[in-house]
Amino acid sequence: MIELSDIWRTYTMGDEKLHALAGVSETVEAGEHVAVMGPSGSGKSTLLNVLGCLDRPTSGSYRLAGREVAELSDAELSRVRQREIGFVFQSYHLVARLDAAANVELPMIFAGVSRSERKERVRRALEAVGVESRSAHRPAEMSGGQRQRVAIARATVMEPKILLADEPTGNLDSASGAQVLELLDRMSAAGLTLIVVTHDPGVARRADRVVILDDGCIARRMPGSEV
Amino acid sequence: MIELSDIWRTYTMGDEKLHALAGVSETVEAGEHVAVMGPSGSGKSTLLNVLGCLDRPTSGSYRLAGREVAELSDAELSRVRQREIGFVFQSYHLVARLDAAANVELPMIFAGVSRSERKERVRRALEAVGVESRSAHRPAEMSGGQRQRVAIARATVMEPKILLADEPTGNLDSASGAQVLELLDRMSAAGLTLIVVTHDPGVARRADRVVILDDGCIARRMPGSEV
Ligand SMILES: Nc1ncnc2c1ncn2[C@@H]1O[C@H](COP(=O)(O)OP(=O)(O)OP(=O)(O)O)[C@@H](O)[C@H]1O
Ligand SMILES: Nc1ncnc2c1ncn2[C@@H]1O[C@H](COP(=O)(O)OP(=O)(O)OP(=O)(O)O)[C@@H](O)[C@H]1O
Ligand SMILES: [Mg+2]
Ligand SMILES: [Mg+2]
Repeated sequence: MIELSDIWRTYTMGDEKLHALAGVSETVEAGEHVAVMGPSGSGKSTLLNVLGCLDRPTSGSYRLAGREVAELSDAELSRVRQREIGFVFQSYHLVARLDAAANVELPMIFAGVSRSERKERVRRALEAVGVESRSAHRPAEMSGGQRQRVAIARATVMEPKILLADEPTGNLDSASGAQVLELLDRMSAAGLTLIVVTHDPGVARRADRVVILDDGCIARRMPGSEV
Repeated sequence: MIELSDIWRTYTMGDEKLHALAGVSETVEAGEHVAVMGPSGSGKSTLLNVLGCLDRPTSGSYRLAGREVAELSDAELSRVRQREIGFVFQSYHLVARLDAAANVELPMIFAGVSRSERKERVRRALEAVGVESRSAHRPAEMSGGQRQRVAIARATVMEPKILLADEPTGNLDSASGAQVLELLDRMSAAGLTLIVVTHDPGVARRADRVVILDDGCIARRMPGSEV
C-alpha cells in the first residue's frame, strides 16, 4: 500500500542544510496500524506530510498503491487527497470562520458528495468523537480538545483508505482520548490503513508495530506490544 | 496570592447560555504548585485565562496579591500582565513573522528591559527548554514541540511571580517534556507560584495539589501524590 524508499526532505537556508528526513525507507501494508514515535523535531510531522502528499520529498521514492506519487498528475493527486487519505494535523488547521459542522462538511463538498447525504454524515462524524454539541460553534468558541476532535471528524468523514493522524490525542483527557482511540480501532478493524504519530506510549501500544524516528532516520522498529 | 470567590464565566449565544465556569472558589498561596485537570471542555483554559487577567469573569471576585482585579486600572493591569504573570497558551500564539528569538524577546521589549540585557536572557531562556538551535527560525519552520517550547521560553523570560501553563507538555516527547518539567521545578523551588493545566497524570503528580474541574465546577481536590 505504502512504500517509501530512501526518502530525504532537506530544508536549505543560506548555507545551512537541515535534513528533516534523512533516508527513510519503510513499507506499510494495507490495513496495518503503525505508530510513529520519536523526539520533538525528529521528523514525524514531515514524514506524515510526505505520506499525505502534502509535501514532496527532496529525493527518494514514494509508491502509493503501486504508483509513484511524484508521477501522478495534478488531477490524480487531488483525487488521492480528497478520497483516499484523511489527515489530522498537529495544529488542526480548522477554518476559523466556519462552524464545526461546516468544517467537517468541507471535504465532502470538495469531493462532490450530494447535499442530502452530507448532513447526516457530518452529524455521525461529530457524534463519534463526542463533539456534536459544539457543531454550530466556530473554533474560537471551542476548547482545545474540542477543536482537536473536530479535526479528527473532518479527517474521517470521507471514509478514507488511509488515515494519517499527527498526535490526535495530545489535547484530550483520558475519557475523550479513549473515545477517539476506540473510533480509530473500529476503522482499523474495518480495513483502514492507520499511521498515528504520538508521544503517548499508551497510544503507540495499540498499534501493530511502532517506528521510532530520530534525527530524520528510522532508529528502531518494534511490535506495539513491546512499547 | 490568588483568591477566587464564586467565579462564573458565562457565554450567551441567542437563548443558549453556557457556563464555562460555574461558581469556582479557590485559594492559591504564593509559591504553591497546583495542577488543574478535567475533561475536555470542562473550563480549564477559561479558568487560566481569568487567572491571567486575559478574560473577565461574568461574576465573582478575583483577588491577586490582595487586590481585586476588576478594580485595577488599565495601567496596573498592564503591569501585572507584563511583569507578574507568565502565560503559556494551549495553542502557543507565537508571532508568525518573528523568529524564535524575537518572540521570546517581545515581553522584555514591552516591559522596557534594556537592549544589552535582552539578548543574553533570550539565549538562556531558549537554552533552558532545548530549542536554542531554532532561535533564528520562524514558527512555520519549527516542529510542534519546538513551538511549544518557544512559547514556554517566552512565558518565563520575564521571571514572573506566577506562571500559568496550559498543557505545556502536550506536544513533547518524554525527553523534552522532562526538560521542561525540570525547568518548572527549578522555578517553583525558587518561589514561583505555578498553575499547570494538564491531561497527563505524570505531570499532575509533581504538583503540591491537584484541582479537578468538571462542567465548570471544582469537582475534587487531592494532593499531587494521590494522582
Ligand atoms: N467564545 C466561546 N463561546 C462559546 N463557548 C465557548 C467559548 N469559548 C469556550 N467555550 C466553551 O466553554 C467550555 C470550556 O472551554 P475551555 O476551553 O475552558 O475547556 P478546557 O477544559 O480547556 O478543554 P480542553 O481540555 O479541551 O482544552 C467549552 O465547552 C467550550 O466549548
Ligand atoms: N520550513 C522549515 N524550514 C526549516 N526547518 C524546518 C521547517 N519545517 C520543519 N523544520 C525542521 O525540521 C525538523 C523536523 O520537524 P518535524 O515537524 O517533522 O518534527 P516532529 O518530529 O514532528 O516534532 P514534534 O514532535 O515537536 O512535533 C525540525 O527540526 C524542524 O525545526
Ligand atoms: Mg510534529
Ligand atoms: Mg483547554
